[in-house]
Amino acid sequence: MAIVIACVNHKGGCARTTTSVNLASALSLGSEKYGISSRRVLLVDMDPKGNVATTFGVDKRTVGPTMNELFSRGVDSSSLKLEDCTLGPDFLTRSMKASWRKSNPGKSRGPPNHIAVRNLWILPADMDLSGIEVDLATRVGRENRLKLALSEAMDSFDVIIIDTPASLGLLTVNALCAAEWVLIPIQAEFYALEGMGQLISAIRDVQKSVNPNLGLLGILMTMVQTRSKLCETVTEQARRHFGDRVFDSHIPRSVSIAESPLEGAPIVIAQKPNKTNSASRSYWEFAKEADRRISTI
Amino acid sequence: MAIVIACVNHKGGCARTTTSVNLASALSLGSEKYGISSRRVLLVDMDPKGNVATTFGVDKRTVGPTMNELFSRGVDSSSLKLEDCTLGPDFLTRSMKASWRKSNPGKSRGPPNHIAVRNLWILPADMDLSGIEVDLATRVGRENRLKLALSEAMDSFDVIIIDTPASLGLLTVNALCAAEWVLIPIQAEFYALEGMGQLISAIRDVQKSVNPNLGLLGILMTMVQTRSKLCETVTEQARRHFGDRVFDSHIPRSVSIAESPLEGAPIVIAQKPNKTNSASRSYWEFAKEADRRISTI
Ligand SMILES: Nc1ncnc2c1ncn2[C@@H]1O[C@H](COP(=O)(O)OP(=O)(O)OP(=O)(O)O)[C@@H](O)[C@H]1O
Ligand SMILES: Nc1ncnc2c1ncn2[C@@H]1O[C@H](COP(=O)(O)OP(=O)(O)OP(=O)(O)O)[C@@H](O)[C@H]1O
Ligand SMILES: [Mg+2]
Ligand SMILES: [Mg+2]
Repeated sequence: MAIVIACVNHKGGCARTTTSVNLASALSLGSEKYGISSRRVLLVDMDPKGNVATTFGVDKRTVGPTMNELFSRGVDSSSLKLEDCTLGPDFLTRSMKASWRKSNPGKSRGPPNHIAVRNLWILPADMDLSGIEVDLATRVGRENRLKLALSEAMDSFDVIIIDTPASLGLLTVNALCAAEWVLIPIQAEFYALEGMGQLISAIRDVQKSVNPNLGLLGILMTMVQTRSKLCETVTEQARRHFGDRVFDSHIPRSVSIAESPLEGAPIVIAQKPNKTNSASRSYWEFAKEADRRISTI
Repeated sequence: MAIVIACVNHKGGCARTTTSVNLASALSLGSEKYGISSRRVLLVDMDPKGNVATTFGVDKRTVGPTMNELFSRGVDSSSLKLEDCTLGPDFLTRSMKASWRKSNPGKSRGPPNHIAVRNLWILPADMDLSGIEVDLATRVGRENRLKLALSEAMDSFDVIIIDTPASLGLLTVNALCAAEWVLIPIQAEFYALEGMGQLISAIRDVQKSVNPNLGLLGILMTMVQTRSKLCETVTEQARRHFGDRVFDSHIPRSVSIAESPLEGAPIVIAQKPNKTNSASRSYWEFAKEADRRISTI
């Protein structure tokens, strides 16, 4: 049975996508150095913007059916299977290398070997998903569409990670109903605190009404600027609110994280986690902590 | 007749709220230095997170009815009037000064005189707005609810600015239907380009179906880091796509912009736009350009 993690926070731009793609990549690759065993990972995009696929250089025009069809018509009445909508590691590796070539036109040597994935599958999204959200509003069982669509995947993957849009609407509620764990990235800035209260009460509503098994995997502080007083204040308040649910590791604000999709890959793949690459190290250290929390369950 | 501007971009965290509150504040205060005449401004929050009110130190628990009621029941069947849901300049100034005192507990002198607004009214939002979005999905005329709710305001304000959530759902579509101008803030980063294509086609849909008068006021590059190659590339592509619709002024990434809500005010109020305060200057220069574009219409 797959472990399902939804990456949720309705505050925009807090690094939900960056965190989802890096955690998925790290868990699928595994690492001797960080003691992470490689797992079969499915990364599901529930955000109509579809930024997950773009991170791996996928040109969405070249992609077949997305999960919209499964989600809107339901598994029973659709002829599509989950694997028809999934992009596998070979396709992803090809897109990454093509994206690397586009960003490095002058280089005679091809893309480095490490620009690749294995054990990672992606369910991409597209803008039609936001139309489906409106259609589903009046349907019976509207919160459980994603859970039903993913039931096939529960036996063929070890971990399923779901990226969500910046909202607490039906798409995010579907992710919370399909998941057993919630991962909350927080950008330590002024509006973050107001959002935390709203987010926690929305999660409580889902736990009470549709998914009593939903637990809090943890809170990850992202884009942290150590010398900023605002950042310090918000991080302190998060630790006061959530105690040890806040991950020890945090992610620093770093240009190389923002630029890594240009190389066709998330930072844990684009950069080796050695002494000089603190950005890659920070996401690997977070993946190690998350892996520990998942394994001890 | 008020000029109505919707601040829209479905990419999260691109500074829609920061831009809306600063433009509204600058146009309501006016400035001899920048040649901006003071106008009566209504700032409408269509984002359930309700960050507009928080920027001015408003504690949402102390606020009466929000516009949710007007929006969901419609102007005809609700006993509420628009002014019952509006927070005026005196209330806002009191909240700002209280917020300033909270951030500066040790200071014996009270909040400085400039921590205040005049000519600015706010229609706050709260989380119930996202429930209403789902309810409205099947109602007739669902796209024009906001336009109807604001009809009373068209004669009593000079400018109406609408902040929107990070989505192209019904709340944002309502803002696009009520507006005659769209202002698009763009954070010059990797995912911005994919979003631009999606945003333009959504605006085109609204122009074709429900609001043919909708025009593009302009594109504002936000959180610009001049030494970043990624930022340069995205800004160049925005100028190639949109030509002179991209404002000449841009907003630099600046800690003082992120921290100004702690002082209970947007940056154009918290900081004088003198030589050393480039952050405040950048939003005043943008307000001047926007004011020119509005006035020449
Ligand atoms: N640690 C970091 N340092 C610097 N930039 C970062 C970092 N993490 C993410 N970013 C950048 O910040 C922006 C927002 O991140 P991302 O898109 O992952 O957030 P999100 O929460 O998924 O946003 P949305 O609300 O649009 O879905 C992106 O341009 C990303 O490249
Ligand atoms: N020029 C800037 N420099 C530094 N930080 C900024 C700047 N503009 C905005 N910010 C900060 O970036 C974050 C995102 O800005 P803001 O909340 O205004 O964006 P938004 O598009 O309204 O986000 P959301 O998608 O959550 O509605 C906030 O913490 C804000 O304080
Ligand atoms: Mg995202
Ligand atoms: Mg906002």
